[in-house]
Amino acid sequence: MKTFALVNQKGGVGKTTTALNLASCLAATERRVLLFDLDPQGNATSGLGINKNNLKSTSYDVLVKNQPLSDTLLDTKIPHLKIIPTNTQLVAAEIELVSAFSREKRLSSVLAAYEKDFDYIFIDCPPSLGLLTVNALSAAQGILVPVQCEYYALEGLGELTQTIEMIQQHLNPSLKVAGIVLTMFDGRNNLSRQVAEEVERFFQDKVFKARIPRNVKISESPSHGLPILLYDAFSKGAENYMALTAEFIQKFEAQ
Amino acid sequence: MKTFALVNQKGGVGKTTTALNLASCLAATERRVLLFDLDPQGNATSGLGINKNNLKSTSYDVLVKNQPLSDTLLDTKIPHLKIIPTNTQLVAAEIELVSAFSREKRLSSVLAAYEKDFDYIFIDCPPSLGLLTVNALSAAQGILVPVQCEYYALEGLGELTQTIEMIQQHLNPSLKVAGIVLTMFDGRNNLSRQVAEEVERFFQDKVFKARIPRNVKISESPSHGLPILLYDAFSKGAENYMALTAEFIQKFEAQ
Ligand SMILES: Nc1ncnc2c1ncn2[C@@H]1O[C@H](COP(=O)(O)OP(=O)(O)OP(=O)(O)O)[C@@H](O)[C@H]1O
Ligand SMILES: Nc1ncnc2c1ncn2[C@@H]1O[C@H](COP(=O)(O)OP(=O)(O)OP(=O)(O)O)[C@@H](O)[C@H]1O
Ligand SMILES: [Mg+2]
Ligand SMILES: [Mg+2]
Repeated sequence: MKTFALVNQKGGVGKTTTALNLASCLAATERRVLLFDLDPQGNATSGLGINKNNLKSTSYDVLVKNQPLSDTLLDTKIPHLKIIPTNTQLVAAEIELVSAFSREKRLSSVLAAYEKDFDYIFIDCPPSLGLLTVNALSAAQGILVPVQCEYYALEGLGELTQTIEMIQQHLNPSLKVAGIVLTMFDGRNNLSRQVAEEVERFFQDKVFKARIPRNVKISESPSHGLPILLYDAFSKGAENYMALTAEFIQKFEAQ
Repeated sequence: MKTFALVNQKGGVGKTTTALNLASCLAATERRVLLFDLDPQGNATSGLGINKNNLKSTSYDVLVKNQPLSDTLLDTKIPHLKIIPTNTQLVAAEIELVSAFSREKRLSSVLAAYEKDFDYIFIDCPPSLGLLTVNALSAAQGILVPVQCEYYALEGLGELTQTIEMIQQHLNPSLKVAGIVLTMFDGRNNLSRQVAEEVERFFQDKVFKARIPRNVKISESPSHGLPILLYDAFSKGAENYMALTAEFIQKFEAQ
């Protein structure tokens, strides 16, 4: 598995935070990583300190205008981590692609040509199951689902599973649920523990053992345009994402 | 102003929590309130303890199949609070409405006939600016924007303002930004205070003085199907939403 989509239609569960920090930690081990920002909010782009207002080309241009990936690719402050940035221009993609030829597979044909240049590709998705997310699910081999340990987080998992099955049947038979990341976990809180147990019952061994509890340094780091590893390497937040990265490598490279 | 839409395309900022708790507190003062769930996740529906799996009719039927509101309306555990429930069936609405006649104004024509039966109507929206949210913005007189006091929350406000201006020009000239609610505010955290100050500079007197700090009882209450007022009336969370409700009444009824 090389290309992973961060997907969950529930909002604010840690998709961007997990995509950005997992990608950065892997790049820190000198693996070549691409972060593809497919959310019109552009949080992954600004979370890495890139100014969204003067981009010469964005993921919109790649997806809709067939701009070569290499013209849009940007370096980040982290060696070995590159990004396809985006901004609100991408909002137009969902509308413009509706009547386009092979609208669900645009991203997969783009990425296929570049997979050899990277060890990992992470696609950050918006909080919906629309055409942008469908493109990501068609292009990816694995899905990473951040699940916030709160009540509403459980509600959407059934719908997400249905969407994944539909994609597997019609667009991307090799797509698998690669892993579930429990975010904002609080061991002292009954409900948080109950949600974690429920998710483990539902997804079993697909749930990463490394959980990501709430950590103020994690929420501060994007305001400095840095991943947690560079913002505060000694924080609990950095420790948790490094543990997740180690488990990720174990799981997907050990074979 | 009678009809309010809870809108912010950033996910997980407290749209549902604010819609549900503001509506419940107003109903507790014997004002007749309708909560309209327009998010396919159906969190407002389940947050009030309603089983989403055996609904005979949902907001999908009202919006797309012209089902009368009165056939879909359900009572809640709170007297004077009614809900138009929903579930994932609503996902189909965005696709089916794309080519429908007057697709942006479906909700406004539905609600116009029922406004006289309620003192307030709150529409909970999904974390996107697609056709469902556009319907809510076309139907509402006021927009309530929950803004989470975190870095990424500031990013989307510019795009949201642009969308509102577009709706005001083409679909709903009387639409106004009714108020900004600062959620998950943490007075001890520098970044949280900076975000709050930035939002107050941008939106000035539109920002409610009552802020809603993070409170574990608020996040637990939906798992009991209860608004905070019924789950734990003596909690800080209930106090904060009651303060917000008092300010809301002052602002929109004092004239
Ligand atoms: N472990 C954590 N500890 C503290 N804060 C966190 C943590 N993970 C994420 N956050 C914060 O919570 C908020 C939501 O996270 P994030 O934006 O990554 O979620 P998302 O799923 O990408 O949201 P959206 O649905 O809008 O795309 C952000 O402000 C982020 O900084
Ligand atoms: N003041 C608060 N204190 C603690 N938890 C809160 C508070 N407000 C909301 N939450 C919790 O944070 C999460 C996000 O809130 P909520 O679901 O209301 O946001 P939303 O904007 O409606 O999300 P979405 O974008 O997915 O519709 C939920 O789990 C909710 O219970
Ligand atoms: Mg995100
Ligand atoms: Mg919601």
